[in-house]
Amino acid sequence: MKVIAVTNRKGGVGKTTTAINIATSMAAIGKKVALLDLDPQGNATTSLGIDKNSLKFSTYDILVNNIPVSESLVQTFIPNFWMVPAKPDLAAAEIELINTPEREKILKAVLRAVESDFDYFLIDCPPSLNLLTVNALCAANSILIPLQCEFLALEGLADLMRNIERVKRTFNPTLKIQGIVLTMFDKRNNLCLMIEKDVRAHFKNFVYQTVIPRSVRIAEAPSHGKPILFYDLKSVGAQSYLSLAKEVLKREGEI
Amino acid sequence: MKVIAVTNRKGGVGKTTTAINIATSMAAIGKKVALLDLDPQGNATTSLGIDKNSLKFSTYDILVNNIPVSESLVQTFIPNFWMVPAKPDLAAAEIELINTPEREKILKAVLRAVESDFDYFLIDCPPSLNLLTVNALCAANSILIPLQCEFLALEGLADLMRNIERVKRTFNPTLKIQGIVLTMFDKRNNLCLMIEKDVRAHFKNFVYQTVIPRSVRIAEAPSHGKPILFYDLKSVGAQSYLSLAKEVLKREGEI
Ligand SMILES: Nc1ncnc2c1ncn2[C@@H]1O[C@H](COP(=O)(O)OP(=O)(O)OP(=O)(O)O)[C@@H](O)[C@H]1O
Ligand SMILES: Nc1ncnc2c1ncn2[C@@H]1O[C@H](COP(=O)(O)OP(=O)(O)OP(=O)(O)O)[C@@H](O)[C@H]1O
Ligand SMILES: [Mg+2]
Ligand SMILES: [Mg+2]
Repeated sequence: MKVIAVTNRKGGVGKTTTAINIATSMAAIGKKVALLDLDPQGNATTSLGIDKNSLKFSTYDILVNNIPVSESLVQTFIPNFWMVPAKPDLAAAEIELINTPEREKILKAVLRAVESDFDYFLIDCPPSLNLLTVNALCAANSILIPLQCEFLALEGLADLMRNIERVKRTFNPTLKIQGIVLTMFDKRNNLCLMIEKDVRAHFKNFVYQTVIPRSVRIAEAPSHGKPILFYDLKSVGAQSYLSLAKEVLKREGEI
Repeated sequence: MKVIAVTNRKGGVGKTTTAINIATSMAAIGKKVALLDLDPQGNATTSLGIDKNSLKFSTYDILVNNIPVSESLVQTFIPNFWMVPAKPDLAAAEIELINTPEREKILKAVLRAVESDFDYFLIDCPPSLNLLTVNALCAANSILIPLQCEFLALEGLADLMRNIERVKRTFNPTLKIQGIVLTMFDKRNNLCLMIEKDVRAHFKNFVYQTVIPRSVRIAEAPSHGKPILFYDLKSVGAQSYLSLAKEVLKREGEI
């Protein structure tokens, strides 16, 4: 099983949208995929049409109450695609885990139990570098970074890379960058084009060729409880996520 | 002095942009204003052209090292407008304050010292409901909530309101909602119009009349280290923030 953390401390850059649509694309071509919602907001859970009030267990339970991952997994309406959903109680996990020994490695330890059940296990991270996110970075084999082509988002990238290096040195020496994906891209906007040039010059092959355009259809999909691939497969947004998933699988040596 | 926390757990909804531009507008009409950057990303600090490497003190120091606010304030290039800047070290404050007595009221206590120095003291919150944000909610007289007109942003609002009620009951009984401002608004987009209708129907007079349009000029301004009001005063973005600041002051009984 390969664990990929989708993360970026900057808010609203497309982490949840990217995690859901890459997972869906992988499931569509036959990979067995799980997605763990590590954000107390639970946007990934809602975007897949899962009712938070009907859940027996959620991410909080696997981190704090020792409930096995297998018991908290729910199947999405998409074949091959399972999910560990998040409820608002996850917000309390941070404070409750602070004094636990090896607090950074809790998620890594619990995911061992499902090591042979999935091909890919994605983690949708909250917009922070808190203990929850550090748990994701320790459990992950690689990191996928959605980046909005805006000045403030770019500023955070350098910070994020420094923090990733720190986690790599201290906790997870084999951690690698799977890639950086440019999201909400508007090719008519000079700022976007300028930032794309900067990022490709600086981060070279880390940056995927595929760019995700800004698209209203993508923003509409969550209100229907579906990933864009199911909401409007022919849309430019859906097609760009399919092409991104192929690039991710290529880097993993799968195709 | 009136303390206003600009907050919303959802990421990328325009918290920093709103905090900076309301503060700038208030300073422009002669109010003495301070803005505290409570986000380890330090986007408010960068957007005002402040060099993080040249700072003697920052938000971390007033929370963890008992440095007085007056010593960490720096003047921005805008008259009447001061700032407590943030550096990346602020990320460590959360874990270091967890075991402090009355950990939620640290910010409230330190701000007392400047009670008579400013008319308004704004706080730009990170995209989370962590201890830093709870400190802001305890120190604040009122809360200003930027809201993007997107489905996922709307979902978080109900959660946010529940958490505000909880802080109000437990720590800060006089806390009130100053208002909800719709940001990045695109009137050609049906989803936006639909959400606006929902929000106004549900939150009634809490929602400001002024709406902030999506505008490339607003997104460009931070890379020049200036608020939109100084970067392009005639732009629609700048004018809408001026009108929003007037609404805020009206609700405070100032005009
Ligand atoms: N390519 C796109 N085009 C248009 N809208 C998009 C696109 N990608 C995401 N969105 C919308 O932008 C908003 C932010 O995206 P999303 O929630 O995925 O970001 P995030 O990084 O997960 O946010 P957070 O930091 O709050 O977790 C959402 O309302 C989403 O529907
Ligand atoms: N009205 C607007 N039109 C276009 N772009 C905007 C607008 N307001 C903000 N932006 C841009 O959108 C991005 C998000 O805004 P901002 O950083 O202010 O949000 P935030 O809520 O503070 O984010 P975070 O959750 O990361 O703290 C920034 O790149 C900003 O420049
Ligand atoms: Mg998200
Ligand atoms: Mg911000």
